[in-house]
Amino acid sequence: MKIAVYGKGGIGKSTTSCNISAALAKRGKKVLQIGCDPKHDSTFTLTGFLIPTIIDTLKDRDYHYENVWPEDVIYQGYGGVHCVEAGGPPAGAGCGGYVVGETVKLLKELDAFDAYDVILFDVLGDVVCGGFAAPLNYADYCLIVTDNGFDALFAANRIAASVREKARTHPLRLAGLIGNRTNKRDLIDKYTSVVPMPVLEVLPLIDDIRISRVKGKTIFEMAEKAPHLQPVCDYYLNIADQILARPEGVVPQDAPDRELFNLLSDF
Amino acid sequence: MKIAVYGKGGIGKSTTSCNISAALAKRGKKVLQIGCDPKHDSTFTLTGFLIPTIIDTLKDRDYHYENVWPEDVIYQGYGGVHCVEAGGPPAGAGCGGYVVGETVKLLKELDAFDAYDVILFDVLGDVVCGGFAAPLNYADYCLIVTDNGFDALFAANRIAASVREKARTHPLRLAGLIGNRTNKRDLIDKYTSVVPMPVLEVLPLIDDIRISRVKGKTIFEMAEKAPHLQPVCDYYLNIADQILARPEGVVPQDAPDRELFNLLSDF
Ligand SMILES: Nc1ncnc2c1ncn2[C@@H]1O[C@H](COP(=O)(O)OP(=O)(O)O)[C@@H](O)[C@H]1O
Ligand SMILES: Nc1ncnc2c1ncn2[C@@H]1O[C@H](COP(=O)(O)OP(=O)(O)O)[C@@H](O)[C@H]1O
Ligand code: SF4
Ligand SMILES: [Mg+2]
Ligand SMILES: [Mg+2]
Repeated sequence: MKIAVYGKGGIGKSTTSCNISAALAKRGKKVLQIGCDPKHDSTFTLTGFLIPTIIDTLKDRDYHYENVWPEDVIYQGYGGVHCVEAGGPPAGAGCGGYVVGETVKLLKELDAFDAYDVILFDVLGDVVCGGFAAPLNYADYCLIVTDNGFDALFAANRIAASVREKARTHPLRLAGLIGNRTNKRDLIDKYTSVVPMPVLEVLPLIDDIRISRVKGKTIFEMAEKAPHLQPVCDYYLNIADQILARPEGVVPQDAPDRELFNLLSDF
Repeated sequence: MKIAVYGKGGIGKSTTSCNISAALAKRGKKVLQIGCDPKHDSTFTLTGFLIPTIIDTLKDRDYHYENVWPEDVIYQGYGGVHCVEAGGPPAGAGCGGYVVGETVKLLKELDAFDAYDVILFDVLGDVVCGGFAAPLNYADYCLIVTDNGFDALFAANRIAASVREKARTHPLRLAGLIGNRTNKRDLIDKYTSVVPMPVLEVLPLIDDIRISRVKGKTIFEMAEKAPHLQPVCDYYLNIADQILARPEGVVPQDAPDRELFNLLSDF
């Protein structure tokens, strides 16, 4: 099964992805997480450090795939989760789509692309152009991380539109929304009333989550020494369980931008 | 003179751009503002409503440029500032670069591209790939809007790297940083100690600015009935005056990502 986690930059995609990967590992699954954000810090809390990107490694070897071994690009993280960072297009040139394409190509060469129970793509969702939509070509499900604000929901709607576009030619479905860092959900509910989709979980702002990232650990690793954090782990286990149940998912309806501005913005 | 304003999504690029455009108009300049964000709400506080995008208009006319008139795509805003929204690539397909390219092509056909004292591009800066770097091909100066946080400064560094790349083949310079919605500037100063560049202004979070956007007005229009807002206008007049003085600008130095993580992140 392949999952693509999308959301606006800084919304908590990587924090959420690492904890979902750790939760899937707790459920006995062999997981590979692939970071697809130019910030290339997706897998930081799984490995505890910034791993080299695929693009950097390929450049070092003059793009000779035959000189790249799995251990050069795939790193072991917490709970046995394997980690890869695609990296971003060189600033001011190149294309996000090319980077994702090269990453998948290399993983296939290394016979790694189909060796996992779950592959999770962590993808920047500010600009869902042809390039950054590339991971959707490989995904069974898309998950969208959002808060309760206009900008993140506007980005969520563009991501949903990309899923609708790709679902015409791929077996892709939207598994739903994950609310993050918010106690309120009135705008999330307004949005899903216009574009129906499941809301898998809503996580409030939890300082322990922020601290776990500073320490370079998932919340699961933190909970080993601080059992009171188990309820925080449960948010992510709940998400993992819903995905492992292979939900129907949706092909999202179209909500034109103007409708979204009227519905959600304070203009 | 052509300026490109970049920054992470939601950082305040459009609010800052509209107020700079209004300030330039106060200095007697004929200004055109071009929004290059898929959110296409760049010029909202200048016009008071969401204007149709170039891409939507071209699509309506089957891409027959000869059937498009200036008044179909160029709208009058506050202070005589002219407004255009490029729009974004269709979700899940297309490219940001194509949209910017089509916009500039159409404005040239309409003899509009060189009819202004100042053209200001308001561009999303989360992913500065070849596509979203396209406005830099036309710009004399780039301005970067940031807050005092890691994510916005990481985006700022990629934007700076794009300026360095483009400055090799174009007469482009980085005019500097604009701090926004922040009372602190310790991380901004740390960043500029490693990558020297001018800091044109630092604006705190000012509730009147937030309100002006809700009302669909620039701070300049608000100040006509509420003179106590003049000090807020002065921030933008100060930025406009620095740009009109045709500063030297810089070709930013290279700061590798790892250095930025060590310097600015709490990892
Ligand atoms: N539920 C949460 N509660 C508190 N902090 C959070 C939560 N989720 C994410 N964060 C914090 O938000 C910041 C951005 O998260 P990150 O995962 O890097 O975002 P993204 O990958 O979308 O850019 C990090 O500092 C992280 O610790
Ligand atoms: N200095 C400021 N003080 C208070 N609010 C601000 C300030 N600058 C921008 N804002 C608010 O921040 C939000 C995002 O601004 P916007 O200009 O739309 O960002 P962007 O164009 O970068 O996506 C808006 O609600 C705006 O009113
Ligand atoms: S397709 Fe997207 S990532 Fe690729 S160059 Fe265009 S805007 Fe950039
Ligand atoms: Mg991330
Ligand atoms: Mg904007």
